[in-house]
Amino acid sequence: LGPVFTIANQKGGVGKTTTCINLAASLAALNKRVLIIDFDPQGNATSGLGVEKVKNQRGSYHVLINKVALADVVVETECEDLYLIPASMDLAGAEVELVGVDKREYVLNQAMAAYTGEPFDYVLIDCPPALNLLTINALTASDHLLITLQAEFYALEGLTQLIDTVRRIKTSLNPMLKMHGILLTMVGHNNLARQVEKEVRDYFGQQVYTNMIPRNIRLSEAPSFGVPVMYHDIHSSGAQAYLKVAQELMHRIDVG
Amino acid sequence: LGPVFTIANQKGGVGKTTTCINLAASLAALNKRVLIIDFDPQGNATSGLGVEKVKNQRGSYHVLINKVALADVVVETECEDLYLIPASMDLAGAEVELVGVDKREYVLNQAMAAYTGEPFDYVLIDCPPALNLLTINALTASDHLLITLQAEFYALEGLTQLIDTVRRIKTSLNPMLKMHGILLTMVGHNNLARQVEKEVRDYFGQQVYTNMIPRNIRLSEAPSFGVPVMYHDIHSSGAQAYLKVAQELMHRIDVG
Ligand SMILES: Nc1ncnc2c1ncn2[C@@H]1O[C@H](COP(=O)(O)OP(=O)(O)OP(=O)(O)O)[C@@H](O)[C@H]1O
Ligand SMILES: Nc1ncnc2c1ncn2[C@@H]1O[C@H](COP(=O)(O)OP(=O)(O)OP(=O)(O)O)[C@@H](O)[C@H]1O
Ligand SMILES: [Mg+2]
Ligand SMILES: [Mg+2]
Repeated sequence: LGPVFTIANQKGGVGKTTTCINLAASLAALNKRVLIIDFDPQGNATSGLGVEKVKNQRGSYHVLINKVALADVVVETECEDLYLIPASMDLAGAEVELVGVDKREYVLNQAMAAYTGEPFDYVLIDCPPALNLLTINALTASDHLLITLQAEFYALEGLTQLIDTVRRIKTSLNPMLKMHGILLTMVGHNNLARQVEKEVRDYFGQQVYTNMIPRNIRLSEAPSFGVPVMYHDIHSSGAQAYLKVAQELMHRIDVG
Repeated sequence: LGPVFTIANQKGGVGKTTTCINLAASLAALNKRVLIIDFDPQGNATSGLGVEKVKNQRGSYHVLINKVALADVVVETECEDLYLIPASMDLAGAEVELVGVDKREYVLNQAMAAYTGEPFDYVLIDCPPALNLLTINALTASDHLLITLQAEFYALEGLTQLIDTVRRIKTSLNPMLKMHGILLTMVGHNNLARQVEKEVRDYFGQQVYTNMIPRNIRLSEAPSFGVPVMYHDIHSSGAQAYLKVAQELMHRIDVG
């Protein structure tokens, strides 16, 4: 498995799923083999890729709770070179079901270490809007954290809590975890967005992606067709922005 | 305590906090005494009302875990007739800390039943983006559920899961709980929004509020000043919409 990215932020609705799907699709379009792991009980990454959530579909829940091998639950998507481990509703119960399990934070990490399937160039994990055991499992199994940040007041407020949690995970659970970067999403043309961007760039400097994702209706239309935005409207500002972000990610990984 | 409303939706970023603050402020402007209980560990309702989150501030966590009386943790806000029980970061740990507690779903319900302070005309509870023990405590202590629904594809997808959970809570934990209504939020002028509105009104009929909240930048600016939008820009479409929603809520309660 190539570099593993967790896309997390406990603030809700900040573009985690939209980034996961469209960044992965953009990397796949640049000839990389990409795997998305849907760790959100809402299963938005699963439905946003047009994968049916059927009753007995095995996915991320079964990897966590029934120790099913990752390779056995990978499914294809309509996009070439883009694969998915789907989420299901029973994932909502995983947190409580894992309470008594030994090394419960490492369950995904162990499943990744034991992976025997086809290699992937990148793995992206979509997380629920909480710093719960699902998100902690994702961070403990990852090399990089990508934070999606909506250019709004409440989103900025939650950032310090997120950074504190990541620091704790790095010291106690996963020393390999790097704070990869911050991607500004849903950036409108208004003073608030400019103010948030300035504050974030002043404080986090180079860690903030140069490319930002503009607010673009095509991004919220695409999931209703079950495809990434580039298959819905390749010329849209949203599709173009995610292609640029994919290139910037590859560049950041190369220079290390 | 007057009628208690839970504002919930496990989908993130759908306007729960924005609705809680601005609906409460609008009811207070219509001469009602209103209490907000912030049950979200992010504490956005607390900071959105300009209440400092100081280190040892007692609030909703202490009601749940230390059995502190509700009346002892009510604070004033800058708005007349609007009061708050603040959230704090330790609320994030409440879920795990309550696991061993007997009747853990009823802790808030019992605190409400024991309330001895000044009467309130309305109580609104802001919830985190999850159907976890905090949200379940809120629903078990409430008379009404108000669902805020962003006019987008993913938000619509999560609705059936939310309705199922509420039905289960009504049969097993709180038979008084009524599905009060659905409020459409961040409604833009585009086909997707019109399509979502049509689907929701076709399916839920009268339960959908006639008034909707438009997307309006003033609503996301107001929290950075620590005030409800009516104190930031009373003439904005956002402030006017929440005043209408407050009147519609009072009307719906009157006719029962
Ligand atoms: N740049 C954008 N422009 C317009 N709409 C967007 C953009 N990014 C995301 N959206 C829409 O905003 C909503 C929130 O985005 P999304 O669901 O990806 O956030 P999230 O962080 O994954 O939410 P959650 O916390 O519930 O998991 C969705 O309806 C999505 O379609
Ligand atoms: N009608 C609106 N127009 C424009 N912006 C809005 C509107 N309603 C809410 N917002 C902004 O959208 C973001 C999400 O809203 P809010 O935080 O109230 O949602 P939430 O459901 O409480 O989120 P969470 O799931 O994280 O608790 C906030 O930054 C808020 O300021
Ligand atoms: Mg998501
Ligand atoms: Mg909120």
